Amino acid sequence: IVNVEKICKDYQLGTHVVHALVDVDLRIGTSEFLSIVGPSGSGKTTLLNLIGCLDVPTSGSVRMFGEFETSKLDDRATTLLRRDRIGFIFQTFNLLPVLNVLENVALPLELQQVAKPEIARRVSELVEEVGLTEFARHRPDELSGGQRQRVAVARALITNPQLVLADEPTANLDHDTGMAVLELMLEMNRSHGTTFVFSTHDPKVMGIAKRIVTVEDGRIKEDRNVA
Amino acid sequence: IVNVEKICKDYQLGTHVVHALVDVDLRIGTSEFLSIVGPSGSGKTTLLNLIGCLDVPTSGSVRMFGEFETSKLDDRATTLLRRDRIGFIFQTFNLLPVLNVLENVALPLELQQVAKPEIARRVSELVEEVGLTEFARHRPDELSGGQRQRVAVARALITNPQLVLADEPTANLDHDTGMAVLELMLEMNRSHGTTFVFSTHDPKVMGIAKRIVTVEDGRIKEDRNVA
Ligand SMILES: Nc1ncnc2c1ncn2[C@@H]1O[C@H](COP(=O)(O)OP(=O)(O)OP(=O)(O)O)[C@@H](O)[C@H]1O
Ligand SMILES: Nc1ncnc2c1ncn2[C@@H]1O[C@H](COP(=O)(O)OP(=O)(O)OP(=O)(O)O)[C@@H](O)[C@H]1O
Ligand SMILES: [Mg+2]
Ligand SMILES: [Mg+2]
Repeated sequence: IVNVEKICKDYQLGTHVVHALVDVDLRIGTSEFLSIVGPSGSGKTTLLNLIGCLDVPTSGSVRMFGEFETSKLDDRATTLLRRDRIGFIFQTFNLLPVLNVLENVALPLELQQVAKPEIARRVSELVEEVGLTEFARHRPDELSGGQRQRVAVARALITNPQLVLADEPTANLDHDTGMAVLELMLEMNRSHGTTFVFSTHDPKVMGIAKRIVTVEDGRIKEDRNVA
Repeated sequence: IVNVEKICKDYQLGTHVVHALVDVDLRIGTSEFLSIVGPSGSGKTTLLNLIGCLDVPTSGSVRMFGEFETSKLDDRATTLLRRDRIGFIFQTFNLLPVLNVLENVALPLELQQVAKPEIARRVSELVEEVGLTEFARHRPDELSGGQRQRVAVARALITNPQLVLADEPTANLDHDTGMAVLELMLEMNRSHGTTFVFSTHDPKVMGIAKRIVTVEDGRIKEDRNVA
């Protein structure tokens, strides 16, 4: 469902160019559970942004779901593709500050125009699964760092997307809470065939991944199956 | 240098009250290297904010450096206390988006009106120590998550404060980069007697801490010396 071929991503800063990704090839299928690992600044978030159609490569192609080449899509097509098929957990959460937990998690379903009773049912169930029922009416600034992170997780999963891109989903979570979140994702992978692509430094995530892709200085250094 | 007595912190949300901290006593001296640990939502960030004079308790007292009781200080006194004696690494970084790395790190010294040549020398040295010399002129949105975190670390340490409060300082860092940051802090603790108080889930930090304070549901569950 993800076919990345020979992509390069450069950032121009004045006269100086940062080669964030260099010649990256990657193919990801359905039901995968893979972890992208590598040092700080090695290109993990950049790669996730390209796969998630939040950005386009400087050269090379990103082909999604067998049919969409991201650099050829217009804004409307990209928005629909992301809304309906991809769930994204950002490294910096990006919750809407004026909405509470329930409203932030409901938003993707509102955008898909799902019926209100179904939204209410699905949202309260997922908020329960990430342990935030007690805080359902808090807004992001009334939550701890780890609580905000869990809202971001719930929001990414609520639409039951085919592909979930999770950038450091456990960075602010204690061991037990992190494991609970990973169990939830593993269960969606088993029962729905959802593909999960993590960018992480957390050994717990690396421990349950079925495939590990190592990035260093913008290049893929290693790509191995572990289970 | 930190004397916390019987503090409670309540957050009022409409009719419902969150008891974020309940009856917390804590004494911290010079040259300490301690880690506050506990589940997500247990009160760690709230405790750091009270120690760092970013907030005042609902009841009880926080006495800093043997002389300042935080709930009795006016804004000006609190600002000076924080500026000159405390360094703070926030869980969400809080860098200034319009300033680059060098400017963000220099800011606390500018506020102390240190001479420009000395600022330049100290800033470039510390930026080197956190491995960001190559990215010195990038702004926060032109940096990776872990790079931004390292800028926040450098900014907290640049004034050589007596007390550093570090909220999840390694959450977005790979193992090696995280260890390098911890080594830097351990060295400041040994050579300057700087007290470090961490809030963390990272086993690496817990591994080098000399004292571990465990928080659960707003209460101190355990407080033990390990080295
Ligand atoms: N402004 C606020 N209004 C209401 N409740 C709040 C507010 N800030 C924090 N809380 C609540 O206080 C409790 C403690 O929050 P705190 O941020 O101290 O937790 P933490 O231990 O740092 O968690 P984490 O490990 O997830 O960062 C949480 O249950 C949180 O929801
Ligand atoms: N908008 C930008 N302009 C310039 N350079 C950028 C920009 N965004 C990222 N970079 C650079 O591209 C490189 C890769 O960044 P990326 O965010 O992908 O790293 P990462 O592997 O996610 O790191 P971390 O583990 O610290 O989150 C970094 O060196 C970063 O400084
Ligand atoms: Mg990143
Ligand atoms: Mg916190």
